[in-house]
Amino acid sequence: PTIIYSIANQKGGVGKTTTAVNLAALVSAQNKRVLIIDSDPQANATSSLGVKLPENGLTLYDVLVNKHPLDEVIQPTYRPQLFIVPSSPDLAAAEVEMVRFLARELVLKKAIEAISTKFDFIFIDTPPSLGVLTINALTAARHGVIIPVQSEYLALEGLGHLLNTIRLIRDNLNAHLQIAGVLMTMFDSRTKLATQVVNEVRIYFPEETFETVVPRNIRLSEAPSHGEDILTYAPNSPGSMSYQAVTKELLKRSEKF
Amino acid sequence: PTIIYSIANQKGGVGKTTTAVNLAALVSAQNKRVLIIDSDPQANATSSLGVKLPENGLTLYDVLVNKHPLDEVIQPTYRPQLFIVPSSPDLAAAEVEMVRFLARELVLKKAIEAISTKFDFIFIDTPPSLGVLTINALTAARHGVIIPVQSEYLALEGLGHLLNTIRLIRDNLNAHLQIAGVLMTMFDSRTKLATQVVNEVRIYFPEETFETVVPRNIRLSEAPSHGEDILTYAPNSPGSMSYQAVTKELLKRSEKF
Ligand SMILES: Nc1ncnc2c1ncn2[C@@H]1O[C@H](COP(=O)(O)OP(=O)(O)OP(=O)(O)O)[C@@H](O)[C@H]1O
Ligand SMILES: Nc1ncnc2c1ncn2[C@@H]1O[C@H](COP(=O)(O)OP(=O)(O)OP(=O)(O)O)[C@@H](O)[C@H]1O
Ligand SMILES: [Mg+2]
Ligand SMILES: [Mg+2]
Repeated sequence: PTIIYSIANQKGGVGKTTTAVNLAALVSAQNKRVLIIDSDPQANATSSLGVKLPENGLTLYDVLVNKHPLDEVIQPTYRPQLFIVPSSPDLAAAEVEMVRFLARELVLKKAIEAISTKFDFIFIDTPPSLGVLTINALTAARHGVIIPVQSEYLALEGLGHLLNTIRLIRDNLNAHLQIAGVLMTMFDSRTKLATQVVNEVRIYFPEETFETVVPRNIRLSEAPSHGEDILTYAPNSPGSMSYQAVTKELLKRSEKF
Repeated sequence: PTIIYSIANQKGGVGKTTTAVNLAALVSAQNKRVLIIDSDPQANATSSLGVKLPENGLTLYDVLVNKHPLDEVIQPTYRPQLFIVPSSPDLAAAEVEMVRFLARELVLKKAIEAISTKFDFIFIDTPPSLGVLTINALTAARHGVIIPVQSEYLALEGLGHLLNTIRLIRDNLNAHLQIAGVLMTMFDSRTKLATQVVNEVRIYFPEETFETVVPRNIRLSEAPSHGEDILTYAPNSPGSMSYQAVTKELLKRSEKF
């Protein structure tokens, strides 16, 4: 079956896009056929992979609002086994336009079910909010949600609210929605607070938290400006090593499906 | 007159709350009477100032959706001249509930006009999106918007979209909406990219970009866990020094009003 993960956390700037892009790229490097869906109007996943939209380019907006088949919107990337459904700022309008749709939370899930091209994995990047776009991604995430948590104090604040939203969606829209993993990101060993935050998250999510902690690493923030994933841009960097380790852990957890 | 600034950028984690909280605190330390309005459902500005909501506590939600007078929702902080309109996760529901309101973009502006307590400055923190809550804050910002920009590549991507939104609001809702300032944040001198981003932003916004660049400084990420602003938590830190310099620049720019 196609394994589908969403990457979500309404806190801004915690590494959702960085995680979605690098997991998708690294899993595709293991000779798996991977699709990344960019459901954020900022379209950071799209630009991080160097994907330029042609003038009349179709994006996820066309799928959600104009019911275009997903097959027609899928684009290749520089990695042979990695494909993308790109986003654009127009997608911000989808939040309002979809308010009156019947079963508006299920639109993305149904669009994914209809694609004819077979993928081994699908990763869905989400915006920093819990609106219609993120709810669609959580409803479509048949195998669960990966939650990046920045190793900083403010990142802990919003976790309770995210868990409530996940529970609501599990009860009403997607019975399979588990927490597939909690990934500590931007860990800075120079501050005690980072270690305290990591320890606290491990207590709350003992099973779900990945062993691997992603350190703060400049190469990860530089890679998007080259339109490359970290394995392509700086394969031996601490950022690359840690995302390779996370990918191993995730593939191991995925074996049960 | 009361000088009203909103702090906005739909990119997540760029330092909006850190800027709103520390500017508000530092301006209040200059013996000005300051109100900070937290319009983000994450309520990070509320917790960064150590403000705990009483069980039946009134928040901005009650003002926007239940038309409570703002006067009744204002709370004190540990700083004698700094007051806050707190937020809570319920505010996320306001985005949907306000869709059918007449003139939904003007609700916050009208609520601020009705407050009897006089303030010298009002700072409005916003969520990482361009939805109804941020539009309300931009419409209420009589003296302009302060845009924090993280000194990283992905931060540049969304600026065009933010400028379009500002232009739309200026044309339709708030003729005074200027860019009061562009603040470069989380500057990391170890990477060339940061300097490139700062230079590029200065080219785009030669007048608006503050001279001061806020460096990445661990004390700024630790202060919220103590419920304190940076001047209280680590007065001599690089983070505190830079926000003091920004405050001086902002007060100078405010003299023209
Ligand atoms: N481990 C890391 N070390 C250093 N920089 C990082 C790391 N992870 C992400 N970054 C950088 O931090 C910024 C925020 O990361 P990213 O954009 O992935 O977060 P996000 O959660 O997707 O943000 P948004 O909420 O806006 O969607 C980006 O500039 C990114 O390049
Ligand atoms: N100059 C800085 N140096 C180091 N850490 C910083 C700096 N500015 C902000 N931070 C930390 O970075 C994280 C993101 O900052 P902040 O929460 O202020 O951003 P934001 O734009 O308000 O995020 P959101 O989009 O979620 O509202 C926080 O943990 C904060 O403490
Ligand atoms: Mg992102
Ligand atoms: Mg914030």
